[in-house]
Amino acid sequence: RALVMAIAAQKGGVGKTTTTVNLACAWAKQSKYRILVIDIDPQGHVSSSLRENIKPASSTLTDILLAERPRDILDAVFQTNLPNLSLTAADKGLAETDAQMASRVGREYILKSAIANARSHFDIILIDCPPNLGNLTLNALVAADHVLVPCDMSILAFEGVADLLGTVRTVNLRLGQNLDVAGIIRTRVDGRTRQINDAIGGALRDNYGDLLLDTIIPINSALAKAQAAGLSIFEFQARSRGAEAYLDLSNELEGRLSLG
Amino acid sequence: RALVMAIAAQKGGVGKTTTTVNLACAWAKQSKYRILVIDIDPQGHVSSSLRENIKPASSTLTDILLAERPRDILDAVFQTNLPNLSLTAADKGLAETDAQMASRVGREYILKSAIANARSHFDIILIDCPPNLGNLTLNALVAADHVLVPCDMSILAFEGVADLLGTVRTVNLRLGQNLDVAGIIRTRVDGRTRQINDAIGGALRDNYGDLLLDTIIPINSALAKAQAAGLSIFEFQARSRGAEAYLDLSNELEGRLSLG
Ligand SMILES: Nc1ncnc2c1ncn2[C@@H]1O[C@H](COP(=O)(O)OP(=O)(O)OP(=O)(O)O)[C@@H](O)[C@H]1O
Ligand SMILES: Nc1ncnc2c1ncn2[C@@H]1O[C@H](COP(=O)(O)OP(=O)(O)OP(=O)(O)O)[C@@H](O)[C@H]1O
Ligand SMILES: [Mg+2]
Ligand SMILES: [Mg+2]
Repeated sequence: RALVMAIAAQKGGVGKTTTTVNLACAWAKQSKYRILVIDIDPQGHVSSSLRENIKPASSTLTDILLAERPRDILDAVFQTNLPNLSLTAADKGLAETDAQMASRVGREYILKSAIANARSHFDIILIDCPPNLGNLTLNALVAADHVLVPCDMSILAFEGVADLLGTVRTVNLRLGQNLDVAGIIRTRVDGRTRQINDAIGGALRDNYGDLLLDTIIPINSALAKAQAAGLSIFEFQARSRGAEAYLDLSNELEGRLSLG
Repeated sequence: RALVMAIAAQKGGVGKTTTTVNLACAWAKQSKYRILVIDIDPQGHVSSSLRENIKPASSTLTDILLAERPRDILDAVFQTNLPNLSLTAADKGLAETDAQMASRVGREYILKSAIANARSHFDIILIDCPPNLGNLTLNALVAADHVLVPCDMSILAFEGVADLLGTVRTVNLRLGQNLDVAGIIRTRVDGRTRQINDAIGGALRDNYGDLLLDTIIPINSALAKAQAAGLSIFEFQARSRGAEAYLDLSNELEGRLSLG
């Protein structure tokens, strides 16, 4: 049965998609796990980030989430050119879907039931979330066993972590879930801005203790260039600091989540 | 009657808030205009960015937007410590408000009517939007005369510009508006990544021609540090490249929008 992890943060541009994509690729290339990435962000940036490896799927996430009767997410899944890596197709219609889900009974559980069968086809399922705490992120949090929270070295991202963890508590309390925080990952860390790195890093450590992961993702233009090229960092520049950092993250999380 | 401009981009973290705040401060400090910034993003980052200058207001934007009868936005406005600059208070409740507006008749026009009176109290009204094209951004676009679109040097931000301009066309066609694109502003430009700067900048020029503003906002840690300190860039480090760039932007827009 797959481990399901949402990658969520309210703040825009902190590296949710970059983290989801490169963590998925780090695990997929080690050939230990079959990985599925669900892109529940209407912007469809998982597909953009890997556009050299994209194939069509027969259905969209919207078809699955708004169906009258429960549907299997596998209809919206395609296998990429990369070994062990499958994705859901980009779906801009998800913006409308967020609104249309609002009035459905049990709207928070739709994704969870849609992935029930997929959990026996994959070892790890990652869910890339949009930069807000709406119905799509809510569905991801309810469907997931764990949530990974990227946070960059800004006061705004730091404040957003508290909001997200508040939502996690609410999901567990009101919806009877058992969502665990896999960790908070420091992203886009610029080695030259030491004062703000220490300030934000220190505040994260003081407030969240062990939830703060040891791995730090440095600012590395190779990561942005790989995304622009539509390739995983391991295809684009395997020897880059960005590639090594995401490999380290995959190892640290394997330990924490008792994977494999 | 005030000029009303929304600052909108679907992509997260491209500098919407940084642009809104520093453009507002650039104009306010020249003492030519009375500026109001409406923060319609549930994250409330305008207030976070200027938290050394914040005061309380008697109502929230949610109170205004969800009221039974039309209400005056001035009830949610406070004057900051900075001359000529007023803001709406941060309002995390806006996330729920987005959803609750969905079923209202004429939901896209609520903000527009709420600012009708405020337009005679200010010269320029700026609206900071969340990173999505939901009801809050829609209200901002309908309330506004112009929209400014920040775009950073990433393929994902570049793709988001097309989506936003599509929404602008839809707003004008279906809702009978006359929303004009004030310009697309290149943000967070790292002088060292010349290849991607030329690629994205070139693609923006090819696709959007004159809509692309001449002013470029460089990556400048002073901007992030000012935000962390809760001060405008002009208070924090007036001689920084970031301050000069936002001053240039205010001048370029004055020309384009025939202000003053
Ligand atoms: N460590 C890094 N070094 C350099 N660039 C990075 C790094 N992490 C992310 N980026 C770049 O920063 C931008 C934002 O990253 P990304 O899109 O992954 O964030 P996000 O949180 O998914 O954004 P959104 O909130 O819009 O979904 C992208 O252009 C990406 O290529
Ligand atoms: N030119 C710049 N130089 C350095 N840092 C910048 C610059 N512009 C923005 N930043 C920083 O980048 C981060 C993202 O900027 P900002 O919050 O303004 O983007 P946004 O589009 O409003 O994000 P969101 O989509 O979450 O609303 C912030 O931490 C900000 O301080
Ligand atoms: Mg993303
Ligand atoms: Mg913002």
